[in-house]
Amino acid sequence: MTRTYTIANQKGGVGKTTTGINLAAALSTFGKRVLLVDLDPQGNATTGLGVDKRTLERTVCDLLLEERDPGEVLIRLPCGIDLLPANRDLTAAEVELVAGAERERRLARALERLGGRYDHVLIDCPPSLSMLTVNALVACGGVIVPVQCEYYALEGLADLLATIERIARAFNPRLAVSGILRTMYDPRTALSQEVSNQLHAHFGERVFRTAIPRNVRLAEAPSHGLPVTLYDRSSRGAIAYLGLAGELLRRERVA
Amino acid sequence: MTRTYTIANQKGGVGKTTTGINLAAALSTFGKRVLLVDLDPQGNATTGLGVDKRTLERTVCDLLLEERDPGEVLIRLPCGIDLLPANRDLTAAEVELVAGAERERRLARALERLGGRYDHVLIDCPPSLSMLTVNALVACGGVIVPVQCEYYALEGLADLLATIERIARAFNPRLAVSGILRTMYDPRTALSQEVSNQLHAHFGERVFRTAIPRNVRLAEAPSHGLPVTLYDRSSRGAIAYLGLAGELLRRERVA
Ligand SMILES: Nc1ncnc2c1ncn2[C@@H]1O[C@H](COP(=O)(O)OP(=O)(O)OP(=O)(O)O)[C@@H](O)[C@H]1O
Ligand SMILES: Nc1ncnc2c1ncn2[C@@H]1O[C@H](COP(=O)(O)OP(=O)(O)OP(=O)(O)O)[C@@H](O)[C@H]1O
Ligand SMILES: [Mg+2]
Ligand SMILES: [Mg+2]
Repeated sequence: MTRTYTIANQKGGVGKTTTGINLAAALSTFGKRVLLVDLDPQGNATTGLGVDKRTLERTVCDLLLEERDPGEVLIRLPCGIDLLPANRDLTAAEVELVAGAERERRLARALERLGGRYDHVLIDCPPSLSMLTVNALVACGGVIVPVQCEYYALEGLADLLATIERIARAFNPRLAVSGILRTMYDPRTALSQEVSNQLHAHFGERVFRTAIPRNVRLAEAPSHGLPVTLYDRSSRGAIAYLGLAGELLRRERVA
Repeated sequence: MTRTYTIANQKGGVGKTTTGINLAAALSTFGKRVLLVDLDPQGNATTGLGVDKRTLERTVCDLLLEERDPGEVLIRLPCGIDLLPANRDLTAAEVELVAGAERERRLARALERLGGRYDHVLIDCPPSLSMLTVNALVACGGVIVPVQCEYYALEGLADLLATIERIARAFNPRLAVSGILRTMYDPRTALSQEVSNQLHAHFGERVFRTAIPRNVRLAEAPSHGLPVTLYDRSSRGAIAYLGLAGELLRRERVA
């Protein structure tokens, strides 16, 4: 049984890509077979894992526009996870998806061809509620929402939840919010604590107990092309993402 | 002579809105008449200045879809700047602009109706290179590019510069990069210094001397609906944005 999660939030810079890369790597240290899908034309997950975007012959864009086998596109990475890479071409897919047939289900159909090859699939989204994010929401079973504990973060959540409800009703009845993840959390500031309290008030148990602290090792790791679990396993960032992986697996067992 | 600047970077969370609000407020403390245009469907510049998005009868979306007078949409704020507000409706404009007539020039035409009423117009953009950002690039004379001094920040710059070149050739010959602004700059980390050195190597004089430090007062100010120059005028964030306003005015004098 493959569990597929979309990592989404249209607010920019909240830690979507950092969560995708490091949660994927943390799950693989627990022995899970993991695929990370980069669905952002910025291709940050791709370069953050050391892949040169300019040398790619095939990307996830090919899967959205043609009936190609994902096996031809995916890359096995030395860190133990597989990646469906992205580059600027994905912008072309966004334009094409505005009007194409079955435009919401392209990614879902492509991932179905992988069968049960993976235990976990994580999909990193761009900072918008565009057709790319819609494709991710149709293809997955749950949404992990990184939220930076600052003022603007709460603002966009209502729009995101409304979009998730809409997609669940129209295309994907199993879709639900798997968890709200506090990122760049600094318990010393009143702002972080205030936002955290509001998240608990609105979302209760759906807020992950694990909060990701602000930790410079998380920002340094992508310049070495490594997840933080390999770049600096003893760092607070690595420990937090390993904790998140453990919490996610526990939640899956009781679900 | 009105000077119009677009604040753009498709990388999310780099400080576009924070720069728009606080540079606008800082310019107004120098006695300039300033208009801030919120061109992001998230409407962060609108709520960050204390405006309730749900009560708005007219927004910038109306200016993009009809030939309306911007005077009917703008809001005079107690902090001394004027605002063209935005809310979720702007997403509808994005869809309409994909195919409409004169779709790149809608904002330019609307702002022309303001004549010389302002000394400075600043346009806050969403984290994407969509038709909204294209409209801003066609309507302005210069682009201010906030860059967070971290790894992913450099990656997107090449795409942004290519888009600016393309718009300058096709629609707006006066368009140029006015300056690269280092944001959330922490000179104690090797990562910040490394990225800063690369920016100077690539952009030389176009990098603003003023760097905006990471300062929690900048993140707190929007929850009070105030620019940082009014929320905490003695903070490092307020001093930095006042310094940036001074530097921009000096550059305008010699240009
Ligand atoms: N917990 C953390 N501590 C310190 N830095 C972090 C943390 N999480 C993310 N970062 C850094 O903050 C920046 C933003 O994170 P990231 O790029 O992962 O966000 P995103 O939501 O994917 O952005 P976008 O909206 O552009 O896709 C990056 O430079 C990243 O390295
Ligand atoms: N210099 C700074 N010091 C501390 N916090 C900052 C600074 N600049 C911005 N912030 C905070 O970082 C977050 C991201 O900034 P902001 O929302 O302005 O970026 P943005 O580029 O407009 O994001 P988006 O891509 O979503 O539009 C906000 O919570 C903001 O309050
Ligand atoms: Mg990202
Ligand atoms: Mg913004």
